[in-house]
Amino acid sequence: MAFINQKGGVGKTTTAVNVAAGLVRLGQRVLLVDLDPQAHASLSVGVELGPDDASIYDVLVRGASLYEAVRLVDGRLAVVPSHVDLVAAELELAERPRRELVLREALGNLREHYDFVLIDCAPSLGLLSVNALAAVDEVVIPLQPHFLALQGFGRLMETVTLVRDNLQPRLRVCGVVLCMHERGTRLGQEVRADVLRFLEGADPRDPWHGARVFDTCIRRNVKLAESPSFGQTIFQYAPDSHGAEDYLALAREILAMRPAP
Amino acid sequence: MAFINQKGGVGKTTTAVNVAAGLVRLGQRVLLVDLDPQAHASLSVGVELGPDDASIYDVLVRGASLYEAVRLVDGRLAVVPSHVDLVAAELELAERPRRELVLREALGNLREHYDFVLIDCAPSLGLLSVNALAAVDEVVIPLQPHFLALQGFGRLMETVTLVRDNLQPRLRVCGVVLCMHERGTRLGQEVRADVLRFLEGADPRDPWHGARVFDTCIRRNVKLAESPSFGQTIFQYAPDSHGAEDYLALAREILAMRPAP
Ligand SMILES: Nc1ncnc2c1ncn2[C@@H]1O[C@H](COP(=O)(O)OP(=O)(O)OP(=O)(O)O)[C@@H](O)[C@H]1O
Ligand SMILES: Nc1ncnc2c1ncn2[C@@H]1O[C@H](COP(=O)(O)OP(=O)(O)OP(=O)(O)O)[C@@H](O)[C@H]1O
Ligand SMILES: [Mg+2]
Ligand SMILES: [Mg+2]
Repeated sequence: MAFINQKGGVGKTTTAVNVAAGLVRLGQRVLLVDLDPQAHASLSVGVELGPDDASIYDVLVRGASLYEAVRLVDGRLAVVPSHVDLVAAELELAERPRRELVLREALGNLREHYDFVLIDCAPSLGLLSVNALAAVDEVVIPLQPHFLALQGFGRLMETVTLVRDNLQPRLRVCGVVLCMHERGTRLGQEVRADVLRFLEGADPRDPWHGARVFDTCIRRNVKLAESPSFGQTIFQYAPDSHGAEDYLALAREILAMRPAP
Repeated sequence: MAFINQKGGVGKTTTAVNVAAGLVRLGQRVLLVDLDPQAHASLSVGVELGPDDASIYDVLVRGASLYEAVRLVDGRLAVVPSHVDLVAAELELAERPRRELVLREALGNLREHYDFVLIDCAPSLGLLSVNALAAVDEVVIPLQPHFLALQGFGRLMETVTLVRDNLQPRLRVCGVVLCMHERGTRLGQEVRADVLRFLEGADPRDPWHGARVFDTCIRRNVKLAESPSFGQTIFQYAPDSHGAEDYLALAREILAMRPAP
């Protein structure tokens, strides 16, 4: 499940981390992959790499096994951390055959050990993000309900369609989650309505056909901005906060979308 | 003056656009250059390019003159718009000699026609952002006072130092502006204190020596998020709002930093 949006600062990392932690609390086996050279997901769960520690960079570029990079945080959440070295990855992978499938192949059969594999993407639609899309079945789009955040939506859908058509036929957008949502504002309501209208207008062959706007909107809550500074998920840092409440509800909603095994 | 921060969604575009518009209202001649392929600054001032219109892409990659691309908005604000084609620019410029100076050379003597040239950067420290840093004398860093936003600060300072040492000896950080500032929160105060402490610890040879945290903090104001949807600056859209008040105060503060001619 890829958490992707090329617009910066819309809540991808906060959502990937706290949905992962929420799903763990709902009894799921979860792997969180940090695919951003800025490594904010890794920071947000308290992972800091030493010089000999393996990161997703070593896995993708140096051929390290994913098993070497995985670590456990917050009890039972498995994380593949990132590192600033990943900044060079797109250039280093550019010449490689099947360069869009490096992540999918690295994940390989590790996927069978987990109920959910969540990937936190950087604010870009470059080669790393394409790798994320090619490696998953489902896309979740965190969206700050602002005008500028909507602007890139079309281009994001084009990219998803390209990957679905050429690399990953099972890829579909499962939903959009409104983050940092200010319910009272007209802008929030207008953007939400625009997204609904767009999704409802989907052609059956579009990869966002059947995608929904999640009922759970994540309210603005300063606890969500504070918890990364303690290297903790919202459930560790402020379990009674609105942030924890909203992300647990979203995790439930995502879990409910899974067909029963 | 480059508005730069590799962290996404911290207020670079909102600040570049509304400081530009504020300076125009203070009688300054201002050129705003949109250097983001997502073209949000262009959108925010109501510029949409037709197939024959010149953008910053044509200037940097196709050798078009900057004069062909400039247009006036909001009365007297000159803008060089961006276009999604710019996404390819870093690759296309990579092999060119003096590839970090393409923007500086394109700006050439156009700079003499303006009191201020403001550049809105994408959330990245790649070749385009390096071009911005090599083309200006001053750097303004919009910062959302959150933990994750602080994390990239060190790397941003390294990049500024590299450009100052190798490409643009006059480059200096003139200040940090706190955007989307929630004054009452402890996180906001702590991050502000961290930034102040960092700046005060500057060595005389650091390019951020003498940089300040602007007294003006930009408060969260939904009008600032709404105005781009009308293609208007905050002064056109909601001149009596807190957003307009704060950005005019910031423009005044920036103007006051200029030595008298
Ligand atoms: N619901 C919320 N309430 C308050 N703060 C939030 C909320 N969601 C996210 N934040 C904060 O807003 C900032 C941006 O969020 P986040 O880093 O998750 O976005 P992102 O899309 O991953 O950004 P990037 O594009 O840089 O990867 C962070 O400082 C985060 O702590
Ligand atoms: N003070 C504010 N109050 C309310 N909304 C704001 C404020 N400043 C910016 N915004 C909104 O927050 C979002 C992010 O701001 P903006 O686009 O200016 O950041 P950015 O750093 O340029 O992002 P990017 O990294 O994607 O270029 C936008 O939707 C913008 O309209
Ligand atoms: Mg992120
Ligand atoms: Mg911007």
